[in-house]
Amino acid sequence: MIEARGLKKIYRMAKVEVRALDGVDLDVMPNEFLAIMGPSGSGKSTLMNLLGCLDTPTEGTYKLNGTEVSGLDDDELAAVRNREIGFVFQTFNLLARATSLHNVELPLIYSGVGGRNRHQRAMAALEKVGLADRADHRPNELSGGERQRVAVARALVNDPAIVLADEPTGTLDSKTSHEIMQLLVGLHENGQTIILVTHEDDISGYAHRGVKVLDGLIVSDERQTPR
Amino acid sequence: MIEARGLKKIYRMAKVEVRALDGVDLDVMPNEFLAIMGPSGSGKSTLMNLLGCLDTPTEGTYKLNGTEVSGLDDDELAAVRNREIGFVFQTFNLLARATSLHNVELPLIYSGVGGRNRHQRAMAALEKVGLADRADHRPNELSGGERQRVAVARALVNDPAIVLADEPTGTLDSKTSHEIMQLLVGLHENGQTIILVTHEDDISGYAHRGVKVLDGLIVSDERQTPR
Ligand SMILES: Nc1ncnc2c1ncn2[C@@H]1O[C@H](COP(=O)(O)OP(=O)(O)OP(=O)(O)O)[C@@H](O)[C@H]1O
Ligand SMILES: Nc1ncnc2c1ncn2[C@@H]1O[C@H](COP(=O)(O)OP(=O)(O)OP(=O)(O)O)[C@@H](O)[C@H]1O
Ligand SMILES: [Mg+2]
Ligand SMILES: [Mg+2]
Repeated sequence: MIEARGLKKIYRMAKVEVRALDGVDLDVMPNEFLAIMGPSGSGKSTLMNLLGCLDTPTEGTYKLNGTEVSGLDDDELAAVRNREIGFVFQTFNLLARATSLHNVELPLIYSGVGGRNRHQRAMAALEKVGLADRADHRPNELSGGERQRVAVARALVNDPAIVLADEPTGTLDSKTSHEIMQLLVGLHENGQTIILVTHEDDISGYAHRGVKVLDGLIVSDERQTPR
Repeated sequence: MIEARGLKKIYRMAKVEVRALDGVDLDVMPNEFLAIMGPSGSGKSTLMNLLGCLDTPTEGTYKLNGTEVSGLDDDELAAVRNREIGFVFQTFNLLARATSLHNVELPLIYSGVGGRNRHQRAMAALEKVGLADRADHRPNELSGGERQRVAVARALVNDPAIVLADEPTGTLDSKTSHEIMQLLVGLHENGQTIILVTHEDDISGYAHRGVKVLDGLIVSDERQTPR
C-alpha cells in the first residue's frame, strides 16, 4: 500500500531554508483509518501532498502498491492519482466558473465515464453531503462550509481506494461534521483506506491510528479504539 | 454603534430563490464581544458581509454610528469600512502575488500611513500572530493555518473600532487558536467591539453574548459569562 522512507521537503527561499518535512517514515496498510494531527505549520499538508502524488519530495522514497513513485513521469503519476486516490484539499481548489455538479463530475470525466452515468453519480455524491439543492451554484454562490462539502463529494465520487482528506470538517458545525465523518466511516467499512488531517480531537477519534507531526517529523504513532 | 432592522438578502437564481437572510434585527453597542453560531449555510457570513459594508441588503436598514449605510456611495462606504472595520474573511482573501508583510500593510496603505511606520506596524502585527519569520512568504508558500493568521494580522493592524472575524480559528490547532483569541480579548479590553463567527463551543465561550442563526434568522441572543 503506502511505504514512505526518509521523506524530506525543503524549500530554499532567498534568505532562509524551510524544512517542511525533515525525514518521515510511514507505512499504511490497506483499509487502515489514520488521523494526522499537529500544530499549524508542522508539515501535515506537505506530507499529504506527497502521499497524494501532488508534489515530489526533496529526498526519500515513496512506494504506492509496490511501485516507486519517483520513477513515474507526469502522465503515469496523473493516472495513478486519478485511479487510486480521492483528495480533499485544505483550500478546496474548486473550479470557480463551474457549478457544484460539474466540480463533482470532474474525476469521472478524467476516467472517461459517460454523460448520463456521470450526472447520476455526481448527483448521488452531492446528495450524500446534503447539497442536492445547490447543484447549480458556482463556488462564489456557496457558503464556506458548502464549498467544503462539495470538495468532499468530489473526492468520494470515483470510489477511490485511498481517501486523503486534509481538514475535511475545518469550517463545519458539529452536526454537519458528524455527517461527513459518517461518510468516511462508511467508506472504511467498505474496505477503503482513509488518511485524515484534523486539529479537532473529536474528529481524530474516528480513526484507528493517530499520528502526531511536529516540525516536519512524526513524533508519535499510536493505535486507538475509534469512537 | 450597529443598528440593523429587518435585514434580508435574497439571491434570485435561474430556477430558485435563496433567502440567505430573512429578516434580521441586531443592535451591537460599543465594546461588546459577540459570538455568532449556526449550521453551515444558515446565513452567518452573509450577515457579517452586510455588517462590514461589503455587501448591500435586499431589504432592511443598517445604521453604523447613527449613519444609514444604504445612503452612502461606494467611496464613502470604502472610507467608513477602512476607518472603522477590520475584517477577517472566512476565505482569507489574501493577495496571491504579495508577501505576508505586504498583505498586512494593505489597510495602512489605504489610510495613507508612510513607508517606514507602515513597515514597523505590519511587522509588529505579524509578530503578534507568531509569523515574523514568514514575512517574505507569498500565500502559496504558507500553510493553511499560517494564511489564516496573516489574515488576522491584516484585520488588526489598523486598530479598527470594530473587528469582524468570520471563523478566525477554523483551520488552527487549539494552542494557536487560543493565542489568536488572546489577541481579540486584548483588543476588547482596549475598548474595541468584537463580532466573531465560529462553530466551536470553546471559541464562542470567549464572548460576552451568544447569537444563534438558523435559516437566515436570529433564533436566540443570550448574555454569557466569558471564560
Ligand atoms: N451568491 C450567492 N448566490 C446564491 N446563493 C448564495 C450566494 N451566496 C450564498 N448563498 C447561499 O446563502 C446561504 C447562506 O450563506 P452563508 O455564506 O451566509 O452561510 P454561513 O452560515 O456562513 O455558512 P458556513 O458555516 O458554511 O460558512 C447558503 O445556503 C448559500 O448557499
Ligand atoms: N512553497 C513554500 N515555500 C516555502 N515554505 C513553504 C512552502 N509551502 C509550505 N511552506 C512552509 O512549510 C511549513 C509546513 O507547511 P504545511 O502546509 O505542511 O503545514 P500544516 O501542518 O499543514 O499547517 P496548517 O495546520 O496551518 O495547515 C510551513 O511552515 C510553511 O510556511
Ligand atoms: Mg495544512
Ligand atoms: Mg460562512
